Amino acid sequence: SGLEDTVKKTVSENPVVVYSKTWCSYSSEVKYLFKSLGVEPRVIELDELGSEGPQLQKKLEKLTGQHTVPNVFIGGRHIGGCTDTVKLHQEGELEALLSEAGAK
Amino acid sequence: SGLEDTVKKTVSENPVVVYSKTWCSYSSEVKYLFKSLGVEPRVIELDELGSEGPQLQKKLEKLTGQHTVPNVFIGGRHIGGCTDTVKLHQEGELEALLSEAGAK
Ligand SMILES: N[C@@H](CCC(=O)N[C@@H](CS)C(=O)NCC(=O)O)C(=O)O
Ligand SMILES: N[C@@H](CCC(=O)N[C@@H](CS)C(=O)NCC(=O)O)C(=O)O
Ligand code: FES
Repeated sequence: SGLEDTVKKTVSENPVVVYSKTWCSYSSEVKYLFKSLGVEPRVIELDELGSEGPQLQKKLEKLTGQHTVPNVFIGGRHIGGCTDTVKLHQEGELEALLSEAGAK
Repeated sequence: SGLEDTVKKTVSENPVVVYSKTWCSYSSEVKYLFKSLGVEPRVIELDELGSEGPQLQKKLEKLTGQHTVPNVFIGGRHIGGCTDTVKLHQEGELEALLSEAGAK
């Protein structure tokens, strides 16, 4: 479908993508983590897209099995949410993923 | 007003009160912190009250200056959100407040 192609295109064309909600602190935390690593993620605020927001969120759930925000992709690969990304960082694996994806 | 009295009554009758939203991870984190300290907070899920939820949230903003969730009270006193509560815990001050309020 059109929406599925949009997501696939977004995550393949941008090294780091975060599907977020503007008022969600977990979304803010993961956006802040990337910024602190000198990386500017492509951020899509699902609550600023009108009726397309919930549709996009449903599509993300179909593609990734995850219905929650934040929903993070690096180098076209689905990473997970905030806790997943923070854990990768704590284990020293995030920076390698970012370099591999050409984000750093 | 009726709603203002409800809030004042709730926070004076329960040692620990958390105004929360079921799907918010910051709300979950602060609820979990209290449970890990052996404290059962009085939890009010604002997203489970129908139209009263937003009204209550507005009232909390009027009474505390805070429009966000979670909104935490201990011993009738407004504490703040998740980060405020976690900070008090990290500084070793939370347990004293809980004991003083008769929560532990
Ligand atoms: N562990 C996940 C938690 C994600 C989560 O529960 N997100 C919440 C907002 S903080 C959400 O999308 N809730 C909507 C729902 O549960 O339907 C992460 O770190 O991203
Ligand atoms: N630092 C605050 C952040 C609170 C916060 O931003 N809460 C969000 C949900 S996680 C909220 O209520 N957002 C609604 C809004 O910003 O209008 C805390 O730790 O509680
Ligand atoms: S909505 Fe509260 S942390 Fe996401």
